[in-house]
Amino acid sequence: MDRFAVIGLGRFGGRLATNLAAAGHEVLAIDKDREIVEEFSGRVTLAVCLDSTDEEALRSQGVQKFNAAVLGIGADFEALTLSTVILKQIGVPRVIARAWSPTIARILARIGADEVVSPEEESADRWANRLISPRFLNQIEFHEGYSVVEIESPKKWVGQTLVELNLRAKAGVHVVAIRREGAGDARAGGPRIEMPRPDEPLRPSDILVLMGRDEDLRRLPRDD
Amino acid sequence: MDRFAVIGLGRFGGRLATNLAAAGHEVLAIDKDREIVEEFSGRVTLAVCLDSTDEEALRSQGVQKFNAAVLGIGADFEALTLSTVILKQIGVPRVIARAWSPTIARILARIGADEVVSPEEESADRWANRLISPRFLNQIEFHEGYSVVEIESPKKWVGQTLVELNLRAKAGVHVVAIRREGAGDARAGGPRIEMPRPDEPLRPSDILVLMGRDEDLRRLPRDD
Ligand SMILES: Nc1ncnc2c1ncn2[C@@H]1O[C@H](COP(=O)(O)OP(=O)(O)OP(=O)(O)O)[C@@H](O)[C@H]1O
Ligand SMILES: Nc1ncnc2c1ncn2[C@@H]1O[C@H](COP(=O)(O)OP(=O)(O)OP(=O)(O)O)[C@@H](O)[C@H]1O
Repeated sequence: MDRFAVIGLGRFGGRLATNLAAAGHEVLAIDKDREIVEEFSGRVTLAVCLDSTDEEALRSQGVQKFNAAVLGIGADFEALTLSTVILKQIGVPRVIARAWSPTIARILARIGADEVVSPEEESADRWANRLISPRFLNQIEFHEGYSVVEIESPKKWVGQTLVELNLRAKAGVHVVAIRREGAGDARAGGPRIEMPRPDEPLRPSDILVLMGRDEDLRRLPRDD
Repeated sequence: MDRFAVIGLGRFGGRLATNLAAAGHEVLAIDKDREIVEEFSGRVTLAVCLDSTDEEALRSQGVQKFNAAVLGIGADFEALTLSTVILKQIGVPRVIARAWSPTIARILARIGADEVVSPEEESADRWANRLISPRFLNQIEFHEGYSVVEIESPKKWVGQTLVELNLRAKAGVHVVAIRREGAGDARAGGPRIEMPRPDEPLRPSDILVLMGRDEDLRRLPRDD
């Protein structure tokens, strides 16, 4: 179980603190606004009202023994930069700071932030991918131009077996798994993941998990 | 090639417009601020200065024939909601609107936005996952508790073959692929993705792409 400090409980910091606590980790949630701190007191290990530019106050909370500290302070550039420097000087091994402009992102990196979060840019990147490849229900990209994607079974593949389709030779993609409707196990609520059997015909509701080069994945047949 | 309208070229909209255009799609970038429009005129198909609450102006740009319109307007709630309604009434099939509060997100959905983007929350969800599972270099989650992840080859697996490791039986995970340093092909700059050969020993620098249930993936051996 890891220990995290989240400073600044706006939409980014607040949600992060909540998610980490829900996953069972120890979370110290910090904000200078008392009302906000009170909202979090049920949901995290400890919610504390303090100003993160107060080095003594941070030390007294023991943040130097935490795995990581995340700064979700918005608007107050001086508080954000000073808090970043203080946390590194106290000895927090990993300090992640949320930036609200590219210039601020560069400054944070230079003054010691281990990682910088840029929610608008990160979100734009993902939504661009969703718009560019709408037929991929899900996609994980690897750096060298390979991805794992999920697609609905194209109509012209339904009824054929994987041996007949021979996707590796013909389409350059590898079938990792199939999500199939059916007598799922009790703990999974819906379709179950199966390792593909080469001689079983594909069904219309099958969702295929494929991996291959991005350019080969983009060439897969479309029904739309 | 798809056609997109992006209205509001702040950090979110601006980056989205740039990404879509870089991917080869037709992008109409719109902002009411003339200086901002000029910054984009080299990078997108067409950059136009107009106010998105002006229905006539939008119609004259032909947005009704676009695949999707994305609203990246910040701060001006009335402009955002009115623009959303106008775009749907004009007949744009897919309108994606960026919200800056949970309440605004709910309003947008109710007045017709097909999708709502919440960058801070989306970013917090991903960073929580990165903090919770740091050893996964990459992760794609499926709904029923399965994921595909990348991990560095654990020390105790190095030198063993996949047949010897028998991960499916012993660890409940399926090896999808291996990223291996080596004589990569010319177009990939770095490690290449290979389909695993059952009788080849794992090397220390191998990165394994695995799939399985989340609880099995979490139990994989750790070197730290
Ligand atoms: N020095 C500080 N110490 C502790 N908390 C701080 C400090 N400065 C700001 N905060 C808190 O950080 C939180 C987030 O800041 P703010 O609301 O300005 O940012 P935001 O950009 O709107 O955040 P988000 O986009 O994540 O909603 C606020 O609750 C604020 O009280
Ligand atoms: N009615 C409108 N029509 C066209 N553009 C608009 C309209 N209202 C606002 N914009 C533009 O939307 C852009 C983004 O708005 P703003 O900068 O207020 O949001 P933001 O929340 O800071 O955006 P981001 O977080 O994406 O940087 C601005 O460039 C602004 O000129």
